Amino acid sequence: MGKIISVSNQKGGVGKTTTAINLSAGLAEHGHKVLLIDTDAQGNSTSGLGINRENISLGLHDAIIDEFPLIEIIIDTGYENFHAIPSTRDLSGVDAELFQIERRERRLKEGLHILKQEYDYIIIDCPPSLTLLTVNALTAADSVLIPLQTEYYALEGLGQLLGAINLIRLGLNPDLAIEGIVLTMFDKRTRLSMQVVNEVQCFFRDREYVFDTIIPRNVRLSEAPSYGKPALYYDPSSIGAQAYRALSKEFLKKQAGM
Amino acid sequence: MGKIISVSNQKGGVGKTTTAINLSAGLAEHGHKVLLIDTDAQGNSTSGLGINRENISLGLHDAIIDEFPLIEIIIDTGYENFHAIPSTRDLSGVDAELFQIERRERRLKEGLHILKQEYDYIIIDCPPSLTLLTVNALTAADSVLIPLQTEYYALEGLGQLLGAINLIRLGLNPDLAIEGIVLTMFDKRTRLSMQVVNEVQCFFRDREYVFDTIIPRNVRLSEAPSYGKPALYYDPSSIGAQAYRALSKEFLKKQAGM
Ligand SMILES: Nc1ncnc2c1ncn2[C@@H]1O[C@H](COP(=O)(O)OP(=O)(O)OP(=O)(O)O)[C@@H](O)[C@H]1O
Ligand SMILES: Nc1ncnc2c1ncn2[C@@H]1O[C@H](COP(=O)(O)OP(=O)(O)OP(=O)(O)O)[C@@H](O)[C@H]1O
Ligand SMILES: [Mg+2]
Ligand SMILES: [Mg+2]
Repeated sequence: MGKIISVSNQKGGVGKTTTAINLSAGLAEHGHKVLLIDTDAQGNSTSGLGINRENISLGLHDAIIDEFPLIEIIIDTGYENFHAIPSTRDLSGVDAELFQIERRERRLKEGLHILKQEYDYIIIDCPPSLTLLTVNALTAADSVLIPLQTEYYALEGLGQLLGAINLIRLGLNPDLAIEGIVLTMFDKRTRLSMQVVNEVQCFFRDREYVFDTIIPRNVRLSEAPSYGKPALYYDPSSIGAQAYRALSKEFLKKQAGM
Repeated sequence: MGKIISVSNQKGGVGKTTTAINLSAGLAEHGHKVLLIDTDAQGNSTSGLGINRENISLGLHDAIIDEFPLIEIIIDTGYENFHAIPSTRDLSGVDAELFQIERRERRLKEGLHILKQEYDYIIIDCPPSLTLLTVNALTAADSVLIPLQTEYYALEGLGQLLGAINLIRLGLNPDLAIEGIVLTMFDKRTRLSMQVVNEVQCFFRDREYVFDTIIPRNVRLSEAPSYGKPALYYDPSSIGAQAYRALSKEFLKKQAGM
C-alpha cells in the first residue's frame, strides 16, 4: 500500500518543487515505484521533468473537477519507476470552481484511492499559499514533508503552516502526520543560515523529525530544470544531487524504522 | 493624486516583499508620502517593518470583508513619510469569504479610493499564487511592478503572470499598466543569472520597461527582516541597500519622465 506525501509550505520559493522532484527521483533510483503529482498551476514539477505542458490534453484539473480517472492522465517520465501527473494551465482557475462543488476538499483524496495500490510513494508538489488545492493535497496525504529555506521569513512562516496542518487534522484528515522538516538552500558562509538551522533543530528536538540531511545552496539544482531533468540526472556528482541522494536514503531508513 | 502600484508575481520567493519594503522606504526617503499594504496572509511586509501582528486588532481582513474604512487601520512605521496597512492572520481565510460576496474583486479598489488623495504612492505587496486577494490588488492598481528572480522557474512563470494581467485588463481594470520588471537575487558568479538577465532584456526590449537597476543577491537584505527594519535602515552601506536606493531613484526618474 503506497504512502502519500505532500511537499508543502505556503512560503514561496523555499524548495518545494526542487525537493519533490529530486526526492522522487532518488526513491525511484532505489527501486520504489513513485508517482509525482504537480498541483501547482505554475507547473514547475511538470517542466522540471521535461514534460511539455502544451502537449498535454488532460490534466489534474479534469480529474479534480470532472472526476476523470487519475490513472488515465499519468505520464511516464522516462526514468525507471518514476511516473507523474502533470499540471496544466487550467489549474489556475481551479479554486474558484472547487468552491462551488460538493466534497471540494476531498476530490484528490478520492481520486488517489485506487492509485495507492499501484505505487510505493505518491509525492504531491504543492503551490505556495494555503489554497483549496493545497487543502486537497493535505487531506489526501498520509504525511507532510516541509522544505524550510534557511531564511528568516521562512522560519517565521513555519508556525502558520503547523497551524494549518492542525486545522486539517481537526476535520478533514485526523491521521495527517508530519514526515519531517528538510532544511534547504543552506549557505554555510552566512550567519543567518546557521542561526535558522540551530533554531529549528533546537525547537523541534523532541517534537518533530528534522532530517539530518541539509540541502546546500548549489547552482546545479537551479540549472537542472532548464534542461528538464532532475538534478540527480543532470549533474549526479554535484553537491546538490548528492544531498538529495542522501535525503532519499535517510527518508527510506526512516520508513523502515517505522 | 497618488499612484497605486502592485508588487506581484505568482512565483514564490522572488523578492516581492523585499522589493515592496525597500522601494517604499526609498521613496519615503525622497520625501514622498508612501503607504505599503500587506495583502499576504504570511504577513512578511508587516513583520519586515517590525510591526507585531499580535498587537493589531483591526487589519485588512476587516476592511475587505466588513468594509471597515481603510484609513482607520493605517499604522505609522516610525520612518518619516512611511505608513503601512498590516496583514493579520485572519487574512488566510479571506478567499473563501470573498467568493460569497458582491463586487468581490473590487473591494480593495473601492476602499483605496479616498486614500489616493492622501499618499503619493500606495505600494501593495502581493502573495504568491493568483488568488482572489491578488486579483483585488491588480484591480486596484494603476500599475504592476514585477520582481523577477534570475532563475529558470521564475523566467518560465513570467508568461503566466503577463497572461493574468491581460485577463484583468479585459474586464476588471482596463488601464492596468506594467510599471516594469526588476531583476532580483542576481548572482554574478553563475551563468544562469546572466542568461536570465540577457533573455529578459532582449525579449522585453521594445515591449516593457526593464529597470536598469539589478538587485544583487546580498545577505544583508535577508538579515534585515529579522531586525524588523528595511535594509535601507538596517545596513545603509550594504550593496543590497544601495541597489534599492538606486532602484528608487530610477523609479522616480521614470515617473518624472511620464
Ligand atoms: N538548494 C538549492 N540551491 C540553489 N537553488 C535552489 C535550491 N533549491 C531550489 N533552488 C532554486 O530556487 C528557486 C526556488 O525553488 P523552488 O522553485 O523549488 O521552490 P518552491 O518552494 O517550489 O517555489 P514556489 O513557492 O514558487 O512553488 C528555483 O529557481 C530553484 O531552482
Ligand atoms: N537580493 C536578495 N539577496 C538575498 N536574499 C534576498 C534578496 N531578496 C530577497 N531575499 C530573501 O529571499 C527570500 C525571498 O524573498 P521575499 O520573501 O522578499 O520574496 P517574496 O516573493 O515576497 O516571497 P513570497 O512568494 O513567499 O511572498 C527572503 O528570505 C528574503 O529575505
Ligand atoms: Mg514550486
Ligand atoms: Mg512576500
